[in-house]
Amino acid sequence: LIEIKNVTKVYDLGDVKVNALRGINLDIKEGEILVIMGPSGSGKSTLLHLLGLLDKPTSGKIILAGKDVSSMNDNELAKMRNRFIGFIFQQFNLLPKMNAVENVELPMVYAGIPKKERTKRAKELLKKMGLENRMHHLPSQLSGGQQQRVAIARALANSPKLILADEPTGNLDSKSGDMIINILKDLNKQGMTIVVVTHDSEVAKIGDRVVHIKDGNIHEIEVKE
Amino acid sequence: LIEIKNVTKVYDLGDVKVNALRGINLDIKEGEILVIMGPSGSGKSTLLHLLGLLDKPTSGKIILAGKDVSSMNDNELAKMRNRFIGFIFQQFNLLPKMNAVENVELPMVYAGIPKKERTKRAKELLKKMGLENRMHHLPSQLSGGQQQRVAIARALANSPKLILADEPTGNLDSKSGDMIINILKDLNKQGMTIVVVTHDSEVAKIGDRVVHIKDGNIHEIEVKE
Ligand SMILES: Nc1ncnc2c1ncn2[C@@H]1O[C@H](COP(=O)(O)OP(=O)(O)OP(=O)(O)O)[C@@H](O)[C@H]1O
Ligand SMILES: Nc1ncnc2c1ncn2[C@@H]1O[C@H](COP(=O)(O)OP(=O)(O)OP(=O)(O)O)[C@@H](O)[C@H]1O
Ligand SMILES: [Mg+2]
Ligand SMILES: [Mg+2]
Repeated sequence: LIEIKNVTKVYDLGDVKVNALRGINLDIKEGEILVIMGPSGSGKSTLLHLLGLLDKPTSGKIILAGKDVSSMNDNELAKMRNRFIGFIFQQFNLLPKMNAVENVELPMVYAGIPKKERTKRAKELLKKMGLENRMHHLPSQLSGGQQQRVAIARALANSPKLILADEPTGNLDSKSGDMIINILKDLNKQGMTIVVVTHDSEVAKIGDRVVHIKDGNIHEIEVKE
Repeated sequence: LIEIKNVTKVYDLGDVKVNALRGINLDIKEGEILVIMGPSGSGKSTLLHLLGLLDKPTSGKIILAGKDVSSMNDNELAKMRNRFIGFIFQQFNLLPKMNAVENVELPMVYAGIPKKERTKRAKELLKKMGLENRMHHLPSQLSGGQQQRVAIARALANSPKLILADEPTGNLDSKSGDMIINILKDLNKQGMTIVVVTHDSEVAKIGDRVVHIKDGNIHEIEVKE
């Protein structure tokens, strides 16, 4: 589904350059669950942002469904992101002035889904996340773990082919975390490709492969028997 | 150190009221490590905010070092927070336009510490957190776990008597998480009282007592032998 060829990412801060990714080679297989682990600051979120077309590599190629991402214009990238990719951000990135339902509806607004249908779907997703009684709360009126669950619901809104989850259980107790793990496993059974960044060994267990990143490099890839 | 007597917290959203805390009775002993655990949305952050004088209970009393918190004016509360309490927020709450050093210096600015001394201390704390090479990065130029570590350093800036940590390892790999656990243990040995909200059983191990919260109530208190 995605080929990452010799990808580097350098953040240029003027007087200092940060080599966040130093030459990543990785193929993401359609229908797999790929887990990415590694120390804080090792480049996991950076890699996920490149996979999610939210940023461009400094050098190297990313080939998504056969197409070189660098050949796409901004419009095509935005469309690709909206229709095929669901991104769960490490810090949620919810819109503060919109409530839970409105935040989950947002990707569907861009996809041109009519109001009635997208409100129904948003409410179903929030209910699935255990947030039935928090639908009209603003992010500031939600607990950390509730905000995280709204972010997860929003990523699923357009039934994406690829889910990119950046530490989706970081703010959740083990019970809510297990619920999320099961939801991801179900979605995978339905054909979704899932890439999860996690520090949680419980989450890592669902991976078909576990990629260990260290200091911007792939250190090892574990394959499940 | 702190007595929480029959404390409730109700969030009034107009048409809906949320009973975030339903009658909490708890004494926090000076010099202890108290761990608070419970499901997402159960009231942990709300309780921590009350302990940190960032918010007021709807009913009930909070007595801090012998003084009823409701008898203090805003100035006294602000001074108490700045001098005695270090708060590590679940979502860090770093100032986006200040870099790591400046964010850590901020509590010292309010305490009237001279520039040279507070910059020195801020750098030492960041170094201790493994962030020596990220001192001049803005929060947006830091990874999630790095931002979390800046938030921890900032909470320690004025050598508080009480540290309130809201899920301080949620974005950290196990190695960085262990480092934070050890720092908290050391600070406790030096006399700091620590209240940690966590979902992480590794962090919970350092607790002298573990309070389990469920749906706004204390469900049980475990005491370590
Ligand atoms: N400003 C607010 N207005 C309305 N409801 C709120 C507000 N802040 C929190 N709540 C609600 O109060 C309850 C307790 O929230 P709190 O943040 O204390 O939970 P928590 O135990 O810290 O959860 P988590 O583990 O997910 O961080 C939640 O159900 C939340 O929706
Ligand atoms: N915009 C930026 N400018 C400069 N440096 C950056 C920027 N964003 C990230 N970095 C740096 O790049 C490195 C990789 O960051 P990244 O967010 O990918 O780490 P991570 O593996 O997700 O860490 P964590 O587990 O803490 O979330 C970090 O050392 C970070 O300081
Ligand atoms: Mg990250
Ligand atoms: Mg919380």
